[in-house]
Amino acid sequence: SRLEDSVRKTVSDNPVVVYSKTWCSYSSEVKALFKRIGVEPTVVELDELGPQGPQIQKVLERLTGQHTVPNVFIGGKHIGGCTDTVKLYRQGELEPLLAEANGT
Amino acid sequence: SRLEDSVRKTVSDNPVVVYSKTWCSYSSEVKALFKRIGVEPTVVELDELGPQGPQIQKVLERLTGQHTVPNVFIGGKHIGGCTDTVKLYRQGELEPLLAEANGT
Ligand SMILES: N[C@@H](CCC(=O)N[C@@H](CS)C(=O)NCC(=O)O)C(=O)O
Ligand SMILES: N[C@@H](CCC(=O)N[C@@H](CS)C(=O)NCC(=O)O)C(=O)O
Ligand code: FES
Repeated sequence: SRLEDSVRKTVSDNPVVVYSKTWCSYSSEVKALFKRIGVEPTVVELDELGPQGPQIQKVLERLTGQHTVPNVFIGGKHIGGCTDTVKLYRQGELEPLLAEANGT
Repeated sequence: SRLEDSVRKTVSDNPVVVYSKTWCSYSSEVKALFKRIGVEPTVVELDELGPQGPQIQKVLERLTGQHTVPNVFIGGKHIGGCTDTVKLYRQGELEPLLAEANGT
């Protein structure tokens, strides 16, 4: 679908993408983590898109099997949610993914 | 109001009360903390009460100044949200509050 194509394009055109909701603390936490390590993700606030928000969430669920927020992609790859991203960071595995996504 | 009276009654009649939303991870985290330390809070899931949910949230905002979830009370006293409760626990200050609330 048109919406699916646009989600695929967002995810492949940007090194780091976070699908979020403005009032969700887990979404805020993952955005804050990226900020702390000097990364500026592309953030899509699903609750600010009107009816497209839930539609994009359905597309994300089809593409990733994950209906929850935050939904994180790095270098076009689906990473998961907040706990997944924080775990990768703690294990030292987030930085290499970010470096690869930024082509460095 | 009638609703305000019922919230005041819930909070004073039960040693530990958590106003929560079922799909919110911060609400889940604070419920899990209580479970880990063997406490069974009275949980009110605001998203399962139909139109009363947002009305109770407004009452909580009037009574506590806090419109967010989770909203935690111990021994009739307003504690705050997830980060506040976890902080008290880490500082060893949660247990004394719980003991006092349970009259032990
Ligand atoms: N472990 C996941 C939890 C994600 C999660 O449960 N997100 C909640 C908001 S905090 C959500 O999207 N809930 C909607 C639902 O469960 O339908 C993570 O760290 O991202
Ligand atoms: N630091 C607070 C954060 C509470 C918070 O922002 N809760 C969010 C859900 S995770 C909320 O109720 N958002 C609704 C809003 O901001 O209007 C806590 O630890 O409880
Ligand atoms: S909605 Fe509460 S942590 Fe996401």
